[in-house]
Amino acid sequence: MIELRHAGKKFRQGTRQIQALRDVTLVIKKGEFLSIMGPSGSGKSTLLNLMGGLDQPTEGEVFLDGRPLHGITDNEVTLLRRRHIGYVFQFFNLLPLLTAAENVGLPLLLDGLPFSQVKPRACALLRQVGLAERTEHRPDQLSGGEMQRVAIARALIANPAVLLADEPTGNLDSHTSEEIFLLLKSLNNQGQTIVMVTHDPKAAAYGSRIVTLKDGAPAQDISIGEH
Amino acid sequence: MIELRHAGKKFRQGTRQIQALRDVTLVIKKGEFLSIMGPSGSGKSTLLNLMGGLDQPTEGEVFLDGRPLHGITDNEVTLLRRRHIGYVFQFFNLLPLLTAAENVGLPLLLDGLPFSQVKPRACALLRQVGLAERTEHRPDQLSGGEMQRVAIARALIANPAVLLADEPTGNLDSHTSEEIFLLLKSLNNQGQTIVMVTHDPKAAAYGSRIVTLKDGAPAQDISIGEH
Ligand SMILES: Nc1ncnc2c1ncn2[C@@H]1O[C@H](COP(=O)(O)OP(=O)(O)OP(=O)(O)O)[C@@H](O)[C@H]1O
Ligand SMILES: Nc1ncnc2c1ncn2[C@@H]1O[C@H](COP(=O)(O)OP(=O)(O)OP(=O)(O)O)[C@@H](O)[C@H]1O
Ligand SMILES: [Mg+2]
Ligand SMILES: [Mg+2]
Repeated sequence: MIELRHAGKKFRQGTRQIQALRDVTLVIKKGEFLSIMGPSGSGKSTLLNLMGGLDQPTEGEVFLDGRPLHGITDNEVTLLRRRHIGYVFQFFNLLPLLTAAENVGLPLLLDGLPFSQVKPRACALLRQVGLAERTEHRPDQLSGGEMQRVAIARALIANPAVLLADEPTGNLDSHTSEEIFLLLKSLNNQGQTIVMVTHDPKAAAYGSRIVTLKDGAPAQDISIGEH
Repeated sequence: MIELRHAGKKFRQGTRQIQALRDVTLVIKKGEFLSIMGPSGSGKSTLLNLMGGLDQPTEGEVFLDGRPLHGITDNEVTLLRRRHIGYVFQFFNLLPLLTAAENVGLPLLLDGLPFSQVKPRACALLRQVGLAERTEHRPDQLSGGEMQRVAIARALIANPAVLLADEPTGNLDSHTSEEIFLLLKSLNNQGQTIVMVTHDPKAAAYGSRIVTLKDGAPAQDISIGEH
């Protein structure tokens, strides 16, 4: 489903080079629920961005369903991404002038569906993440954890083949987090492939596998029982 | 030090009213280390904003060192705030065109000190939060947890009487979080008053008292041993 071969990412900073990711070789099978953990700055968001085609590797290769994500045009990446990937950004990236329902519905609106057809599905997803009462709020009228849940609902609305989630519960209390993990677990049971970056060991326990990064490279790769 | 008397906050949303905070009466003594916990949307950020004069109550009163924060002009609030309060926002609010060191030094620069005098102190604080190697990076060249730590350092640079921190470790792994809590604990031991919103029970254990909000009102107020 997603494959990286000796993928790396260098950033230039002034006169220095920062090797954010180094030599990552990783295969994520269809239906897997992978958690990526590791210290702050260890390369987790960078890795997720490469998987989602949001950034290009500076070394090595990245494939989505056998098709290369590296070295293709922006337009090609955008099309692949919209059809296949739901992305929850570490800082949500909601559009400030749209309501929660409009933000959630955006991927389908961009695909040409009318809002009258999209809104019921957007509201159903918002209900699933506990925000039935907040559908008409704009981002500046929402709490941090409410914005985060809007972003999660938005990532799910187009039934993407892969869900990539960067710290989806960083702003949520343990009770609300648990509701989100149960939702993700049930989606995974129905076949949804999920890659989740998290700092929360309890979160990682919901998945089937944990990869831990250290200084830009995988240091540990553990499969969790019960298959 | 900080006192709220029957303080409340209503938001208008379309035709509805949202009572984000209701009837909060609370005293925070000098030198206290208070944690505020509660579910997503329970009013924690709203409460912290009232304490820091970033928002005005719609009912009741808020005092900082005996002086009212409610019902005074914006200029008066800004002056009080700059002299007395260090604020870590839930979403950092760093200036994108400034480096980490410049962002940290900003409160002192705004007070008229030259950067040549400010920079050594800013870099020392960045070292304390583990970012000695990131002083010249701009926010878009930093990871989520690195941006969060820059915001923490910025809140501390002017030696404020009160530190108000909204989820200061939401984007940090447990090891880095622990380093931040030990830093806050040692500042508190030296007399720093701290009010911290957190979802992390381990975090709350570093303080001397935990107030838990539920639907906009304090539901529990527990003092933790060892004084
Ligand atoms: N400008 C606004 N207009 C309408 N409702 C608002 C506004 N700002 C906040 N709210 C609502 O007030 C409630 C409290 O918000 P607040 O940001 O204080 O919650 P919180 O406890 O910090 O949540 P979180 O843990 O998710 O950050 C939320 O339900 C939110 O939807
Ligand atoms: N554009 C950039 N220029 C220079 N360095 C960068 C850039 N973007 C990221 N970095 C650096 O690359 C490293 C990895 O960043 P990344 O965002 O992947 O970390 P992370 O594991 O997601 O951290 P966190 O848990 O704090 O979110 C960080 O040390 C960061 O400073
Ligand atoms: Mg990150
Ligand atoms: Mg909040």
